[in-house]
Amino acid sequence: LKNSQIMDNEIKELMIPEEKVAHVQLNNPLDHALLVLIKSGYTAIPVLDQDYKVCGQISKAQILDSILGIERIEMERLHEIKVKDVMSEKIPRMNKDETFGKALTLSINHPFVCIEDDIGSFIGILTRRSILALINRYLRK
Amino acid sequence: LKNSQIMDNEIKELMIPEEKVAHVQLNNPLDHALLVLIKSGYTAIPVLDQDYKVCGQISKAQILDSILGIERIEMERLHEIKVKDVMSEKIPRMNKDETFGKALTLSINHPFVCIEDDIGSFIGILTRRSILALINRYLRK
Ligand SMILES: Nc1ncnc2c1ncn2[C@@H]1O[C@@H]2COP(=O)(O)O[C@H]3[C@@H](O)[C@H](n4cnc5c(N)ncnc54)O[C@@H]3COP(=O)(O)O[C@H]2[C@H]1O
Ligand SMILES: Nc1ncnc2c1ncn2[C@@H]1O[C@@H]2COP(=O)(O)O[C@H]3[C@@H](O)[C@H](n4cnc5c(N)ncnc54)O[C@@H]3COP(=O)(O)O[C@H]2[C@H]1O
Repeated sequence: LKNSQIMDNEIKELMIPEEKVAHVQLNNPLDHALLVLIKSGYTAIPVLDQDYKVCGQISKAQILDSILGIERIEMERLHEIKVKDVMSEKIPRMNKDETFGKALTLSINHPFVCIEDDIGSFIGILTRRSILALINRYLRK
Repeated sequence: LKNSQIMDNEIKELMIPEEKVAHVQLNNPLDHALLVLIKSGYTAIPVLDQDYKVCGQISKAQILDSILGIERIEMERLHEIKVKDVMSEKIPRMNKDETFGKALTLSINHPFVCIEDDIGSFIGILTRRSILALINRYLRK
């Protein structure tokens, strides 16, 4: 890469660490997931299993689509359906030691990328916001 | 700006033109707005007035928050409430002849920026996706 200087940035310093990432678990019921999404205010959040491995992501749209009946939204079904029945398994992930260049490429089609450690455990997310803020600082130097 | 080459990109060539942008009008009822949001699949879309000026943006979350009752989502109220009662007036906008550098700075905190012509009429949106794709091509030259 021509501009290798920007590409040497450490992913770990740019990411939002896992303790600050709103997330849900595979077996959570949808009413819990919808509450987390509404309270956190985010469009979509990561889904983890009990070993803290990334399994997918879930959005408000997916939850509402799953209970949209003909006449009304069937809220009572939210407690019967699980996150794993509705989520999308498609979620970009990369290792913390990979390059910023890879994170930039993944961010073109995804609002956030999940960051994993060497055993594949979830350690944080890298958002488009933090990537754009870094590029903006770099281009204005 | 150091890297002026990238900054000379024409906003008009990067933006999604207005005819391809899902949007609603100030006086549309919320059931129409929710339908446009669900069908288009987007989190938030621009709100225009009848002179095609940008007034704000509306999201699925804002619509659902406005009809969230104690026990259930009160769908029947969607037809009584208008887009202008619920939307956010905060939406970044810029003129088509301004710089890519300004678009990049605005995109740090906003998923899309509205582009206006010289009389302030809406002509399209510039998304984070298209900004990141351009930067990715540029950094890999
Ligand atoms: N509470 C808040 N305060 C200020 N600005 C806010 C905000 N919530 C959202 N935004 C702005 O809206 C953008 C899109 O958020 P969205 O929830 O659709 O999409 C988000 C969300 O799905 C996810 N995300 C971000 N932070 C998260 C967190 N702490 N936990 C879980 N998911 C997160 O990553 C996506 C991209 O986030 P990014 O920061 O690049 O971009 C954010 C940010 O610029
Ligand atoms: N139908 C689809 N096909 C493929 N990928 C899709 C998609 N819908 C969404 N995405 C992906 O998800 C990102 C976030 O979409 P979101 O709807 O939250 O947030 C969107 C949406 O609020 C708005 N937007 C984008 N295109 C629009 C359009 N044609 N009309 C109205 N609003 C649009 O601009 C925000 C940022 O869009 P951006 O393209 O940067 O980023 C998009 C894109 O990378």
